[in-house]
Amino acid sequence: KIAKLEELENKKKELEEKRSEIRGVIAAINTKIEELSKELEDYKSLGAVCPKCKRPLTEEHKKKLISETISKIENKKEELKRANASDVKIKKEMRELEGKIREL
Amino acid sequence: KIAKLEELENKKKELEEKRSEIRGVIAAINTKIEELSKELEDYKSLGAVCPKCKRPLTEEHKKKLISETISKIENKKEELKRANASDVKIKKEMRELEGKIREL
Ligand SMILES: [Zn+2]
Repeated sequence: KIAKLEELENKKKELEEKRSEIRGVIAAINTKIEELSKELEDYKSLGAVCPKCKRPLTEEHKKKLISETISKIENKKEELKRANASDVKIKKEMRELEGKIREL
Repeated sequence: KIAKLEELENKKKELEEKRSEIRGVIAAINTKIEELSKELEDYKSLGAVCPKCKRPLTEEHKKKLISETISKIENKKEELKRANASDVKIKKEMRELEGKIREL
C-alpha cells in the first residue's frame, strides 16, 4: 500500500512538472500574440514612407506586411488552443490521481 | 537717478528673459543631437533587411542614411555653437549692467 502511494505521489509530481511547463508555454504564446498585435497596429498606421529606412512604401507592400502578421497571429492562436487543451487534459489527470490517492 | 535705476532694472529683466530663452534653445538642440546620435547608432547597426518594413537594404542605402544623419548632427552642432555664443554675449551684457547698477 505504501509502495502504491509512493508510485501515485511520483506520478503526481510528474504531472505537476508537466502542468508548470505547459503554463510556461501558454504564457510565452500569449506574450508573442501581444507582440504580433502591436506589430499589426504599427503596420496599419504606416504612412507613405518607412519610418526606419525612409524608403517609399507601396500600398501593396503594406498589405503584404499586414496579412503576413495576421497569419502569424492566427497560427499562434491555434498553438494556444492546443496548449490550453493540453493544460485541461493534465488538470483532469491530476484530479483523477488525487482521487486515487485519497482512496488508498 | 531713480529713473536711471528703473531703466537699468528693466534692461536687466529683458536680458534675463533673453538668457532664459537661449537656455531653452540650447536644451532643445542638445536633446535633438542626442536623438540624432541614437538614430545614427541604429543606422550603423542595420542588417540586410529593414527591421520595420522587412525589405532588403543595400549597402548604398545604408551609407546614405548614415551620411544624412551625420550631416544633420553637424548642422545641429553649428546651431549649438551659435546659441552658446549668444548665451556668452548675454551673460557679458548682464555683468556690465550689474556693474552700472552698482555704480549708481
Ligand atoms: Zn524600412
